[in-house]
Amino acid sequence: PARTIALMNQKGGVGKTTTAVNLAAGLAGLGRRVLLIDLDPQGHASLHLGAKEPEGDQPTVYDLLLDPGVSLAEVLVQARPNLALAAATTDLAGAEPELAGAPDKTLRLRRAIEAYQREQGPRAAEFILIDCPPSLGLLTLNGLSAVREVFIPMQAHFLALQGVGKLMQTVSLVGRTVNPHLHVTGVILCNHDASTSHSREVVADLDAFFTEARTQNVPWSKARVYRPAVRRNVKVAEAPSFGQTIFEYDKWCPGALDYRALAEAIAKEWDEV
Amino acid sequence: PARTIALMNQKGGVGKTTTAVNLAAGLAGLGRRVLLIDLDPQGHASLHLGAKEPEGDQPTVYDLLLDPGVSLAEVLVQARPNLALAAATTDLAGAEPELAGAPDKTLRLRRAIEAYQREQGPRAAEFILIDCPPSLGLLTLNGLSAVREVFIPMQAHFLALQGVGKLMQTVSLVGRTVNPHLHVTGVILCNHDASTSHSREVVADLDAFFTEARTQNVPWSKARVYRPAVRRNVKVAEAPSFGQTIFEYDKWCPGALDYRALAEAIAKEWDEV
Ligand SMILES: Nc1ncnc2c1ncn2[C@@H]1O[C@H](COP(=O)(O)OP(=O)(O)OP(=O)(O)O)[C@@H](O)[C@H]1O
Ligand SMILES: Nc1ncnc2c1ncn2[C@@H]1O[C@H](COP(=O)(O)OP(=O)(O)OP(=O)(O)O)[C@@H](O)[C@H]1O
Ligand SMILES: [Mg+2]
Ligand SMILES: [Mg+2]
Repeated sequence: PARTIALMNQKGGVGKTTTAVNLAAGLAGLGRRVLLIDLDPQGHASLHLGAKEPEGDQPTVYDLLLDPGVSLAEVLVQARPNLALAAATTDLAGAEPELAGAPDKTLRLRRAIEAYQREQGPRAAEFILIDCPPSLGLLTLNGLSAVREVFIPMQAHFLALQGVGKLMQTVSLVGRTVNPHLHVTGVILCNHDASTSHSREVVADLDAFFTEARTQNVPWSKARVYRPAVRRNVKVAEAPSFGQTIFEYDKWCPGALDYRALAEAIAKEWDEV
Repeated sequence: PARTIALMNQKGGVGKTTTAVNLAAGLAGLGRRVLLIDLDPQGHASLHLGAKEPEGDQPTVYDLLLDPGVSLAEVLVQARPNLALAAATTDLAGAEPELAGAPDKTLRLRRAIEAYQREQGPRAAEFILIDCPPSLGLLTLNGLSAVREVFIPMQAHFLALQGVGKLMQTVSLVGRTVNPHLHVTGVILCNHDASTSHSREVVADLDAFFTEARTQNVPWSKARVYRPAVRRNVKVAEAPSFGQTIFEYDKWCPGALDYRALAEAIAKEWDEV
């Protein structure tokens, strides 16, 4: 089976897309088969990879969610070796209102992924990463209903901690209703400046929060803050302007070292399961 | 009349709240009367100022928008000398669905501010700053319909430029429909790292964009990138965890110098009008 992961945080600009793209690329670089699904109408994951605007009648994630006749295989484009991308365009913004009345409105993506994995058989993707938009709406709910694991990209700032409670509530809700497998596996620290006592304090708060959760019956009881934190590194912000992953842009810069280390840790965990 | 400014950017985590709070505090510190209106259900502006949770039946921005019997005067609390705050709480998240059917749904805040300024007469606020949520929904539309000027806090990153087009479209739409006075006055660069060629390129792109707009009939034809950019400075991120403005937290740090310089520029522009 595949390791299925939603990169989720309703707070904006915290590193979801940067992490989704660079972890997907890191895993692909280790020779693993990876699917990256862009669930954000901003389409930044697609932009980050330099994916061309879908032409003419190329279906996108919008079509996948709204049209039961469209399969995930038709939506996927080969973005890199080992890395297939389901691209998002601005029409995806129409999905939430249009799906609002449907009884299976949060399950569209899950059904599409399950059908795809069945038809792929042994050639199926090993890792499926979903880049969520900065909201707790229907698109994010489709992402959460389709995966087993949530990774929370965030920055070690005081105001960033404020949103985590609400995020956890949403994960609980989806877990209790449509997806009993769903759990939070960890936090990925993005744009991290380890030199300040402020960020060290925020990280310590997060570590303590997860330690205390170990004895509770909650979907984050086995969660932790992943190491390494991804250091703040302007190369990471520059790469998307060239349509490149951090590894293509500057393979040995701190951001690339950190994302590669995280990809290795994520692959290793899965191998040992 | 007052200088009325919405800090707006649908992209999350770009510095809207940090800028709203620290500009408001900077102006108050210059002896000007300032109102700060928190339009974000996250309530971060209120949190940043260390405002207590509103007690019992203290009305908040939610009540102001939904209940015509509630006036802005009843909602305001004196957060600092010269600085009155209209606080937001999570119930404000209910405002968008609840207002959806009302014919004047984008004008609620404007009406409340106009009534307040009329009843205050000569004691009225000189500067009204509105902290918008990271979206282009009904709350932001209330903010845009209530002011003359939009300031766009943003970071000098490639992905940040992608959202500006959509933001400008929304300003145009509000300008053509309910608020012909509305215009974009400027961009405030937040969390700025001037040492990288990437950020210099993004700033150059923005400067060029505004220069070209000068001859166009658009709501940003007199807009510019404000200087100074607010430098990345961990003190700026630490201050809210103590419920303090940057001036209270560390009056001479780079973040405080930059926000004070901006506040002085904003006050001076207004005096010279
Ligand atoms: N390690 C890093 N070093 C420098 N810049 C970074 C780093 N990580 C992310 N950034 C920059 O921070 C900004 C926000 O990142 P990103 O777009 O990945 O966040 P997001 O959570 O996906 O945002 P949204 O909520 O809009 O989807 C981008 O400009 C990105 O390039
Ligand atoms: N100059 C700066 N130096 C360091 N950190 C900063 C600076 N400006 C803002 N930050 C930090 O960046 C984060 C995002 O800022 P802020 O909350 O003001 O953004 P926002 O646009 O209001 O976010 P939202 O979209 O969630 O309302 C906060 O943790 C803040 O403390
Ligand atoms: Mg994103
Ligand atoms: Mg804010």
